[in-house]
Amino acid sequence: MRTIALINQKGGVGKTTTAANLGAALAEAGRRVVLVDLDPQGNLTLHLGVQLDGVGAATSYRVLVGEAPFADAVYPTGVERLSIVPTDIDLSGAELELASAFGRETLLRDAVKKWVDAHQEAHGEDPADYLILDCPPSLGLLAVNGLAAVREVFLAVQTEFFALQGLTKLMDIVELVKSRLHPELEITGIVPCLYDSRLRLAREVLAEVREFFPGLVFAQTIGTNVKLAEAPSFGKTILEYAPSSPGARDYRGLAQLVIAQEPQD
Amino acid sequence: MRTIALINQKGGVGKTTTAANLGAALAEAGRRVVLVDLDPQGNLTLHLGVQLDGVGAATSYRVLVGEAPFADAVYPTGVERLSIVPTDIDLSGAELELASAFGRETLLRDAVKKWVDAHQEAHGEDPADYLILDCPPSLGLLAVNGLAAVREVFLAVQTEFFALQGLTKLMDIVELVKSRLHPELEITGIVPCLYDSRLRLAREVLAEVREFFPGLVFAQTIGTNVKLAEAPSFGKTILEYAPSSPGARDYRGLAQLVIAQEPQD
Ligand SMILES: Nc1ncnc2c1ncn2[C@@H]1O[C@H](COP(=O)(O)OP(=O)(O)OP(=O)(O)O)[C@@H](O)[C@H]1O
Ligand SMILES: Nc1ncnc2c1ncn2[C@@H]1O[C@H](COP(=O)(O)OP(=O)(O)OP(=O)(O)O)[C@@H](O)[C@H]1O
Ligand SMILES: [Mg+2]
Ligand SMILES: [Mg+2]
Repeated sequence: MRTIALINQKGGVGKTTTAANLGAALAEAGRRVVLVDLDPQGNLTLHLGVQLDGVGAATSYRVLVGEAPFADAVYPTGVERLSIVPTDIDLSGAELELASAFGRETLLRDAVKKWVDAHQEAHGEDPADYLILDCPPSLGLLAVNGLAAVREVFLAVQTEFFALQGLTKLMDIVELVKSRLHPELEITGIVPCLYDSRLRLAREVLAEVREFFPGLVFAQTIGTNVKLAEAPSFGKTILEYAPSSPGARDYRGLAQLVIAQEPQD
Repeated sequence: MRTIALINQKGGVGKTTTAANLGAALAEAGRRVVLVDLDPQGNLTLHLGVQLDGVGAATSYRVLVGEAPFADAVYPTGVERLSIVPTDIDLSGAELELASAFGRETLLRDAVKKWVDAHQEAHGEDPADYLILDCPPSLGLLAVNGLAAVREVFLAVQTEFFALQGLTKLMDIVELVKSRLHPELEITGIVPCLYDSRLRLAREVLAEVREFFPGLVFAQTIGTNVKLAEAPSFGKTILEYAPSSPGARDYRGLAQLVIAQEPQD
């Protein structure tokens, strides 16, 4: 099972949109995908139209505080082979609540490991092919939990000026998690989001990002396309809402490049 | 002195762009403006091209941890009547570092009060006409410090679907700060940012925001305009970089509406 955190502390760069639509495109291509909403805003949960069945439902918050096993928090979406661990409003208190918990940085990793081990035990295979985490726009305890729980990091990067400033800080945090919690952690992909090739600024920033991360920036850019911004209001992925739009094409293209990275057994 | 926090936990909605350019437009109109960068990303500091003079410089972080008085952290920008309290990388550790500090929610308020009182004492007037805080895209301790230190809240809202989801949570936090820390706190303005009137989605979301906050949404929308995204890469406000662009016009228009809210003595 590939485990990937979609992260960038810069806000509004396309993390959630990429989690939902890359997840859907990988599922369409036959992969079993579990998405995890680690952002207290709950945008991913809303994007996929997941309604939680009342108080006490298993969510990413309950998994973190140890009140629910990971397996109980995996819900189906309307898309075949695509499921989600949703979040609710309680997650916004988690950072302060867990600040003094024992093993606070690896709560999610431990919960995921139990889920995978139990599934391996019962079925002789991993519970999914991809585990993709949607992180909040900050580098606090939730983001650290996300990084400690995965082996791969994808940065969603908007091709605008502020994008470059935050990248060194992000790499510092990834290095910190790698050296202290998780030696196998690697940045394995940079997704250029909200890209408008007509803008000189966008082309310049993309060129700088490619220089900064040689060989890691996916050739497939995700163009700015209003259908991608409309789809969440219908609780749908772009593949359901506008399957022949440029946004759907871009995310299918990205999924192919992600699949091409898979280790050939 | 009017004190205003620009906040929204949704990322990338135009908080920093509004802090820099509304600040500049108010300064151009003759107001004395102090901006405070409360976001560990430091985008506002970068936007205004402020270079900190080496280790130990007074920053918003040092003010929060009590190592520097507020007055020492107010730096000039290239714009007349516009100054800034910058931030540096240390601020990203502040949330966890201050989690158990005594009076952790009102550190900024107390520092600002000392600055205002001392200035009143020495000069018989407030040190500025406007204090505007740029908040990070989260609702943790930094945002709470911001809310506790001001009497007014402006929400920067991108006219896209996710914008609506976070607003109720934001209002909950404002109410919480109002009831527990600061009874005079009020939401006094909603700034529609990154608005493209050609998009049906944008028009629909704007209409919903106007319904949600009757009478609070500024008539002046801030249109999407690439010059606004380019200006920060030159360390300039839109008024310096492209003074006759639609972006400059929009922020001047907003400043007039903000000035029109001033209490008539
Ligand atoms: N390629 C695109 N074309 C058009 N709109 C997009 C695109 N990608 C994202 N958006 C829109 O831009 C906004 C920001 O995207 P999104 O919410 O995915 O970013 P994020 O990084 O997850 O934000 P946050 O930091 O708040 O979690 C949303 O309103 C989304 O619908
Ligand atoms: N009206 C506009 N037209 C064009 N680009 C804009 C406009 N307003 C903001 N931008 C750009 O959009 C991006 C997001 O804006 P900004 O950084 O101000 O948002 P923010 O809410 O402060 O983000 P964060 O949540 O990360 O602090 C930036 O790259 C900025 O340059
Ligand atoms: Mg998101
Ligand atoms: Mg900002």
